[in-house]
Amino acid sequence: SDNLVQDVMAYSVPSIEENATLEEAAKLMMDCRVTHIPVVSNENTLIGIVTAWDISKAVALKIESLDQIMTRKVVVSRLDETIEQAAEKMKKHNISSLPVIDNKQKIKGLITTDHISTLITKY
Amino acid sequence: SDNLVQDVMAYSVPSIEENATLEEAAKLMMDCRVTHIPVVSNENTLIGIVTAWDISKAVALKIESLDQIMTRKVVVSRLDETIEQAAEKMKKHNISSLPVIDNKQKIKGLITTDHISTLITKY
Ligand SMILES: C[S@@+](CC[C@H](N)C(=O)[O-])C[C@H]1O[C@@H](n2cnc3c(N)ncnc32)[C@H](O)[C@@H]1O
Ligand SMILES: C[S@@+](CC[C@H](N)C(=O)[O-])C[C@H]1O[C@@H](n2cnc3c(N)ncnc32)[C@H](O)[C@@H]1O
Repeated sequence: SDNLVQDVMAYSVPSIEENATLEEAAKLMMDCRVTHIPVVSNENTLIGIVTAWDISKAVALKIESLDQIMTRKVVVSRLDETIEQAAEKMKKHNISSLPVIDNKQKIKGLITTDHISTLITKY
Repeated sequence: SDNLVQDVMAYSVPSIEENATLEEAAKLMMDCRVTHIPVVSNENTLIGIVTAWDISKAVALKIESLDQIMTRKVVVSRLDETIEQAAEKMKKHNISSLPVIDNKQKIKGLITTDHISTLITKY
């Protein structure tokens, strides 16, 4: 079937480590044309998320460190969740993407409302 | 039916004028919890759009004025377009929202991939 998260998510996911700067996070978003970047440990396990909205908030509040704006309590999805379950989580928390992790907290992918919206197009 | 843009879009749309600062745009995004803000003339007609991704790009490139990062060639939708047409436009241009305008370029609403993704949830 093609209604599982693993069928729709992005497999290649730019990420950064906790000690990165706000500017490095912003550069990565610009270069990869994404708006959501998981923050990972040096063993590639998920420890947080930073989004373009967070960077915008940092500009508004004159915050200068990634540590102060990243979100640490991440809402995640799994490879075998359904698209509907992923969409429900994003609606409930008013977020636009979910990192997809395995049992060892390793990043397998990222699913966004852009991916889900694309499902209703013909091509 | 409930598959037209007007059935799904947000009717209340925060917007800013062209002479606003980057910081004012960022503050509005934070306060209204949005990521896309139409830029309007003093007669409320659409002249551009600025997003959290643009603000992030401004941080990456050390750009300081709204004028330099806003997008002026805006991809728009209409009240009577179908959701599928809106989703196709967003997919084609890799964008996450479309201002909805009338024949006089006035903003009627904003439709996003978050709204469309919500359509597949049960509630
Ligand atoms: C409430 S949302 C509103 C804007 C937009 N929908 C978005 O997702 O960025 C913005 C906040 O949600 C957080 N966020 C985004 N995705 C998340 C996720 N999967 N888990 C937890 N927080 C998340 C961001 O770090 C940011 O602080
Ligand atoms: C290519 S998208 C990638 C990130 C994300 N999908 C988004 O929409 O922000 C980012 C760029 O698209 C532009 N953009 C967003 N919505 C637009 C729209 N309706 N029409 C034209 N440009 C738009 C923004 O100004 C920004 O420069």
